[in-house]
Formats: sequence, C-alpha cells, structure tokens
Amino acid sequence: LMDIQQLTKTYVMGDQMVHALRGVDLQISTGEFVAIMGASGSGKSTMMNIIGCLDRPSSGKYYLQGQDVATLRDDEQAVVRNRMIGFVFQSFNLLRRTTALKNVELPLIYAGIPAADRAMRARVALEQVGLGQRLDHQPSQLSGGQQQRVAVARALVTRPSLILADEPTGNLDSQVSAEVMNLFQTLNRQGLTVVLVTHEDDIAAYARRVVRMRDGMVVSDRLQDQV
Amino acid sequence: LMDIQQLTKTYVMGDQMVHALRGVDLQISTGEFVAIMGASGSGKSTMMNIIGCLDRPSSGKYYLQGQDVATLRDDEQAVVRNRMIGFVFQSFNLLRRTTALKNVELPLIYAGIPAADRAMRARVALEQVGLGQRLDHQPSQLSGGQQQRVAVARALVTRPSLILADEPTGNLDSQVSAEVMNLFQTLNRQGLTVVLVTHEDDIAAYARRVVRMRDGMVVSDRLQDQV
Ligand SMILES: Nc1ncnc2c1ncn2[C@@H]1O[C@H](COP(=O)(O)OP(=O)(O)OP(=O)(O)O)[C@@H](O)[C@H]1O
Ligand SMILES: Nc1ncnc2c1ncn2[C@@H]1O[C@H](COP(=O)(O)OP(=O)(O)OP(=O)(O)O)[C@@H](O)[C@H]1O
Ligand SMILES: [Mg+2]
Ligand SMILES: [Mg+2]
Repeated sequence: LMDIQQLTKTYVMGDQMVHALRGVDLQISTGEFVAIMGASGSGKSTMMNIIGCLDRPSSGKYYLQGQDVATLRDDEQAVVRNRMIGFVFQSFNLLRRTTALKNVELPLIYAGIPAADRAMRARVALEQVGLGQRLDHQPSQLSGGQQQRVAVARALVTRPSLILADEPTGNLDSQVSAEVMNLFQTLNRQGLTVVLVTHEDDIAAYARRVVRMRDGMVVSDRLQDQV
Repeated sequence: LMDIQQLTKTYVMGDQMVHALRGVDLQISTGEFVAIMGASGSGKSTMMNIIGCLDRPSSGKYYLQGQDVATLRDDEQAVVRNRMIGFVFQSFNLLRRTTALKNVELPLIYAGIPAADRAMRARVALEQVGLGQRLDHQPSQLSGGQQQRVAVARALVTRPSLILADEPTGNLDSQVSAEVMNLFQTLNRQGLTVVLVTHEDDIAAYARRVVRMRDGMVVSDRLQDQV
C-alpha cells in the first residue's frame, strides 16, 4: 500500500536547520494496524502529514498504491487524499463556526454525496463515537475529548481505505478510548488500514505492529499480538 | 485555599439545557497535589475554568482564600488570576504569531517585570520542560507535545501559588511526561498547590489525592500514596 524510502524533511529557520525526518524507511501493507510511537518532537506528525499527502518531503521517495506521490500535482494529491484517506489531526482542525454534524458532513460534500445521505451518515458516525446528543454543538460548546471524537467521526465518515490518526485518544478517558479503539479494530477487520500515533502503551496494544521513532528516524519495527 | 459549594453550570441551547456541573462540592487546601479524573464530558474543564476565575457558575459558592469570588468584578477576578494562578489549558491557547519565548514572557509583561528579567525567566522556564532549543519557534513550527510544554512553561513562569493544569501531558511521551510531572512534584514540595486534570492513571499517581467526576458531580474523593 505504501512504500517510504529514505524520507527526509528539513526546516530552515534563519541560519539553523531543523532535521525533522532524517531518512525514514517504512512499508505498510493493506489491512495492517500499525502504531507509531516515539518521543515528543521525534517526527511522528511530520511523517504522518507526508504519508497523508498533506506535505512533501525534502528528499526520498513515497509510493502510494505503487504511484510515486512526488509526481502528483497538489490538486491530484488532494483527490487521492479525499478519496482514500481519513485523517485525525493531533489538533483536530474542526471548523469553529460549524456544528459537529456539519463538520462531519464536510468530506461527504467534497465527495458529492446528496444532502439527505450526508446528514444520515454524519449522524451515524457521531453516534458511533458517543456524540449522538451533541450533533448541533459547535466546537466551543464541546469538551476537549468531544472535539477529538468529532475529528475521529469526520475521518471515518467517507469510509476511507486508510486512516491516519495522530494521537486520537489523547483527550479521552479509558472507557471512551476503548470504544474508539474497538471501532478502529472492527473497521480494520473489515479491511481498513489503520496507522495511528500514540504515546500510550495501552492504545498501542490494539495494533498488530509497533514502529518506534527517535530523532527523525525509525529505530524499531516489531510485530506483536493484538490485545 | 478554595472552598466550592454546590456549584452548578447550565448551558442553554435553544430549548435544551446542558447540565455541565450539577452540584459540585470540593475543598482544596494550600500545598495539596490533587488529580481530577472522569469521563470525557463529565465537567472537569468547566470546573477548572470556574476555579481559575475564567468563568462563573450558574449557582453555588466559590471561596478563594476566604473571598467569595462571585462578589469580584471581572477585572478584579483578572487581577487575582494573574497574581496567583497559573493555567495550562487543554487546548494550549498559545499566541500563533509569537515565538515560544515571547508566549512565555507574556504573563511577566502583565506582571510588570522588566524586559531583561522576563527574557531570562522565560528561557529558564522553557529549558525546564526541555525546549531550550525551540525558543524562537512559533507554535506552527512546534510539535503538539512541544506546544503543550510551552503552555506548561507559561503557566509556571510567574511562580504562581496555584497551578491548574488541564490534561498537561495529553500529547507527551512517557519520558517527557515524567519530566513534567517531576517538575510539578518538586514545585509542590516547595509550596505550589497543584490541581491537574488527567485521564491517565500513571499521571494521577503523582498526586496525593484523586477526585473523580461523573456527569457533572464529584463521585469519589480519596487520598493515596504518591508515587
Ligand atoms: N458552551 C457550551 N454550550 C453547551 N454545552 C457545553 C458548552 N461547553 C461545554 N459543554 C458541555 O458541558 C459538558 C462538560 O464539558 P467539559 O469541557 O467540562 O468536559 P470535560 O470533563 O473537560 O471533558 P474532556 O475530558 O472531554 O475534556 C460536555 O458535555 C460539553 O458538551
Ligand atoms: N514548520 C516547522 N519549522 C521548524 N521546525 C519544525 C516545524 N514543524 C515541526 N518542526 C520541528 O520538527 C520536529 C518534529 O515535529 P513533529 O511534529 O513531527 O513531532 P512529533 O513526533 O509529532 O511530536 P509530538 O509527539 O510532540 O506531537 C520537532 O522538533 C519540531 O520542533
Ligand atoms: Mg505530533
Ligand atoms: Mg476537558
């Protein structure tokens, strides 16, 4: 599904260089459930953004479904992204002046889904994460963990083939975290490829494989029994 | 230090009422280290905002250092807040177009601290959370966990007598979380009162007392041995 070779990402700040990614090699197959772990600042979100076609590397190769992503223009990358990828952002990125329901409908609008179907699918997605009673709340009228769950629902509503989730349970208590992780596991068994960043071992335990990053590189990559 | 009696907070949304707090009773003494836990949406941030003089309850009493906070005007509450409370927000609330250093200097500017002292104190605060190499990065140039640590540094730089931290380690790996919690513990032993919201048992273990909330009420309040 995805083949990453010697990916680097360097930010230039005045006379300083920040090496966010220093040569990452990673292959992920369709249907996998992978947890990405590593210290704060080790490059996890940077890598997720490149995988999700939201950013471009400084050097290296990224093949998605056999296609060299670098050869795609920005608008072509956007099509790939909207068609096959669901992204849960570390800082949620919800629209502030829009209800939870409308936030989750947004990707369906881009996909050309008719209004009645959109509203129903968005409602179901929000019910799946326990927010059936919060459909018409705007983000400022939601708790931190509720905003996070709206971001999860939005990522899943298009039924993507790949979900990239950056710390999707960082603001959730253990019971609600388990509900979200069970949802990911159920969808994974139905064919959804799941790549999630987490700093919690309890959450990583739901994955079949754990990739650890440090200082912009992959330092370990191991299979494990799923919990 | 703080005495909360039958605190309620109700939001009116059209013809619906959301009872975020349903009669909270809580007393916290100077020098305590208290963890607040509970499900997503149970009222933790709402209560923290009222404790931190950032919001007013719908009913009930809140005495801070013997003073009935309801009798203070908004500007008087702001003075109390800036003088004695440091707040780590669940969504950080950093200034976007400002460097990490300047973000942490901000409370010192309000406190009338001279420029040279401010810069030095802000730098020390950022070094204490491992961000000595990120002083001139703006929030968009920082990882999620780095932004969170800037928020922690900003809350501590005025040397407040009370720190209110809402999920201060939600985006931090275990090593950096331990560094932040050790910092809180050290300051607590020096007299800082610490009230922190967390959904992780490992983090709550640093506290001397754990208060659990559910559906807008305190349902348990127990002392424990600190780790
Ligand atoms: N402005 C508002 N209008 C309506 N309802 C609100 C508003 N702000 C918060 N709420 C509701 O009040 C409840 C408590 O919110 P609060 O942010 O205190 O929860 P929390 O315990 O901090 O949750 P989390 O762990 O997810 O951060 C939630 O159900 C939320 O939807
Ligand atoms: N626009 C930028 N300019 C300069 N440096 C940046 C920029 N964006 C990120 N960085 C740096 O790149 C490094 C990697 O950032 P990244 O967000 O990928 O970390 P992360 O592993 O997701 O961390 P966290 O667990 O804290 O979210 C960090 O040290 C960060 O300061
Ligand atoms: Mg990150
Ligand atoms: Mg909260």
